[in-house]
Amino acid sequence: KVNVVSGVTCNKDEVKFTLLGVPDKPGIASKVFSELAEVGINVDMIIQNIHYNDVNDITFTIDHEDFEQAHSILEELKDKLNYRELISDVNVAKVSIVGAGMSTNPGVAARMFEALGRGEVNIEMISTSEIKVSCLIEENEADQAVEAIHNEFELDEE
Amino acid sequence: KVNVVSGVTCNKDEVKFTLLGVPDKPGIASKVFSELAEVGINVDMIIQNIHYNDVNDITFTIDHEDFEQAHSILEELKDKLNYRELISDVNVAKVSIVGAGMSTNPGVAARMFEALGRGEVNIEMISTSEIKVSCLIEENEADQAVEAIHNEFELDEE
Ligand SMILES: C[C@@H](O)[C@H](N)C(=O)O
Ligand SMILES: C[C@@H](O)[C@H](N)C(=O)O
Repeated sequence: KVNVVSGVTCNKDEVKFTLLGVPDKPGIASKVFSELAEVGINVDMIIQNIHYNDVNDITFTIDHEDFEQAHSILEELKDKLNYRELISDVNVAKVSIVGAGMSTNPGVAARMFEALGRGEVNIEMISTSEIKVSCLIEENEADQAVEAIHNEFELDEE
Repeated sequence: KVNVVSGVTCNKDEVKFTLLGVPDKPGIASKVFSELAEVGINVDMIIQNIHYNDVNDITFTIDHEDFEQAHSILEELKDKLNYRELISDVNVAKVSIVGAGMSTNPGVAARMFEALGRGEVNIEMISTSEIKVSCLIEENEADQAVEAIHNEFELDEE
């Protein structure tokens, strides 16, 4: 049978940063990511949700090998960007389901979230595209997350 | 020349909902999206960023034709989910750049954000994948956003 989800991926080598309380006005996001690009740091996920008052939070993930360099760049940007606080997290894993049929199939993301819920895995962050649903979770919950998702979508059957 | 960005897309027919202050514990995200899937509502973007205390905010976009039905479902879920407030926004547009080369090219997202910043377009939300960077902006800024991005990536040249 054709499975709407073709696979599960899990990346434990990512680390995440969140800039808390950046001014919510044009030109801020560009500053953050231009600085990282300038030194060749590859950014994987970028997540920004709803703003509160006139500030917002920007989260992004990079490979753990770029952690130190990214950290010092972001610290140096504090006054220029005028953000409230920098948070970093190395104990994070990105778990994703991938599939061609997802965008026209309501409920695929819901099933992934259900699998994680059944596995008692807390979903820290969510980001999606037409062919991928990604959740950031605690690294030490990654194995049980992958197993739960495999079971939900019967991905190990041949 | 090979352009790392192959195109810009703009969707003005989406509407967004944000559930503010949902409990940040396993099983919550699954409830939200299972209910929507049950009535066949297709969800496009799902965005969840960093939590505060023990709650988080979940944003998602759907086609405007599903607005009324989604709205009433979400309102009915208030007690069951125990969220603080439901926000809806019909004046939103999703602007995206698409490209195969983006994940290994630091700075592509930065250039999109720079283009928006130069166009004085405020980036309300951000969600990315390896082949797509999507920004939610005000619908009435969509045309200037698309134009700025076209100029940045020289997308109209043949
Ligand atoms: C917060 C940040 O995304 C800001 N709104 C910008 O447009 O750059
Ligand atoms: C907020 C929501 O994502 C919750 N953390 C869950 O796992 O369902």
